[in-house]
Amino acid sequence: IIEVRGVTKDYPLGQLTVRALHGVELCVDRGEFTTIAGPSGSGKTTLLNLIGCVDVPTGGSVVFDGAVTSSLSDRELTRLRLEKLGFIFQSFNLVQVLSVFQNVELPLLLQGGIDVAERKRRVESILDRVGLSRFLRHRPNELSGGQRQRVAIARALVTKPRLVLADEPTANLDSVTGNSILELMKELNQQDGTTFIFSTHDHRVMELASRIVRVQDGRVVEDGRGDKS
Amino acid sequence: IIEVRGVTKDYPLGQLTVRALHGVELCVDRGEFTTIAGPSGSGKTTLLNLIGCVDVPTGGSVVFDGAVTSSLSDRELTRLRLEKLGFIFQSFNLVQVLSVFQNVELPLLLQGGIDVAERKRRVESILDRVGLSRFLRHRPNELSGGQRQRVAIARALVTKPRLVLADEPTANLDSVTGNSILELMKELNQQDGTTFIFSTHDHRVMELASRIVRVQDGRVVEDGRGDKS
Ligand SMILES: Nc1ncnc2c1ncn2[C@@H]1O[C@H](COP(=O)(O)OP(=O)(O)OP(=O)(O)O)[C@@H](O)[C@H]1O
Ligand SMILES: Nc1ncnc2c1ncn2[C@@H]1O[C@H](COP(=O)(O)OP(=O)(O)OP(=O)(O)O)[C@@H](O)[C@H]1O
Ligand SMILES: [Mg+2]
Ligand SMILES: [Mg+2]
Repeated sequence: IIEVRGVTKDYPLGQLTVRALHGVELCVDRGEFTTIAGPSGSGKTTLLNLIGCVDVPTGGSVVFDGAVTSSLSDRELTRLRLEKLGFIFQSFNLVQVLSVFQNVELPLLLQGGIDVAERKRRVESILDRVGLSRFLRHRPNELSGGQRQRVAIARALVTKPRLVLADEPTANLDSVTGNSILELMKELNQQDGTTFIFSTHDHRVMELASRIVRVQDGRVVEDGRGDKS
Repeated sequence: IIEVRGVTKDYPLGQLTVRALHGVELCVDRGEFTTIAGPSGSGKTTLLNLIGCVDVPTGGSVVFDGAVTSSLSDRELTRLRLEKLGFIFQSFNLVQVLSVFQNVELPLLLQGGIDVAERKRRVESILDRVGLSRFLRHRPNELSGGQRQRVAIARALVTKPRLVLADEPTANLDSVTGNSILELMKELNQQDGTTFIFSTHDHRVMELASRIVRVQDGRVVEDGRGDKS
């Protein structure tokens, strides 16, 4: 489903350039449950942002279902993100003026073609799964850190995407809440064949993964495929 | 150093009220290394915000070094926060238009009475300790999640406060980086007598603590003092 071919990513910094990724090669097949592990500053978010078409590589290419993402039009990229992809951002990126319900409903509205009753059913169902049924009307600034994280998770999963990119999705969650979220994700992986790529420092997430890709200083230093399903 | 006396905290939510804390009683002595543990949404951030004078209780009182904080003037509160207290916020609260160096220098500037050479020495020293010597000129949006967290940590510690409140300070840090930060904090606790109160889900932090206070649904449900130093 994803091929990352010789990708580099440079950020301008005043008169310097910071190279966050150095010639990264990575293939992720449909149905995988892969984690990207590495120290702070090693390039995990940068890599996920490129796979998720939130940013473009400086060099190399990202291929999603056979299409080179940098050659897609804005319209095609938008459709790809809406229909095939769910993204749980490290800083959540919730819309502050919308309620919890409205944040999670938004991708369904943008997709179009789903009536209000079905939208309501799906939004309430996914929010119940992440333990936020009592918070539908809260705005993001009326929630705890872990509650905001779970809204971000619900929003990424409500469209039932083929690929979910999750940037440290359990960082702000206690053990019980985190395990509950991981169960939900493992269920989507096993029953619906949803592909998951996580960035994480959380050993619970690593233990569930069928594969751990280790990055260090912008390079893949280890790519272990093991059978843990 | 801190007494929390029968504190309640209510948040208005439309026509309802959310009670985040119910009659919390807690004393923290000088030099303690205490963690507040609890599930997502249990009231940890709310409690730290009250202790740190970032918010006011609905009922009850917080006493800092013998002074009831809600009876202090704004000027006295500001001095207390600048001179005695360091706060590592869950969402970091960095100033986006300032560089890493400037973010960490800011509390020293606000204190006054420290010359530019001494400020430079102290800022560079603490940033070296948190592994960010090469990022002095970066702005917060040019950093990874864990790098931003470490800037928040450095900013809280640069004034050598008597009390440090840390709201999940290792959530975005990998093991090696997280352990390095915890070592720094333990050192300040043992050598300078700095009091630490952490909110956390991280077992590494809990293991280092001399005391774990468990909260659940806005109540202290367990307050264990053990000798782990
Ligand atoms: N916009 C930017 N401008 C300049 N440098 C950047 C920018 N974004 C990231 N970087 C740098 O690129 C490197 C990789 O960042 P990235 O966010 O991918 O790390 P990460 O592995 O996700 O770290 P963390 O675990 O702390 O979230 C870091 O050294 C960071 O400082
Ligand atoms: N501004 C607010 N308005 C309304 N409710 C709020 C507000 N801030 C917090 N709450 C609610 O108060 C409760 C406690 O929130 P708090 O942020 O203290 O939890 P926490 O223990 O820090 O959780 P986490 O581990 O997820 O960060 C939560 O149920 C939250 O939804
Ligand atoms: Mg990151
Ligand atoms: Mg919190």
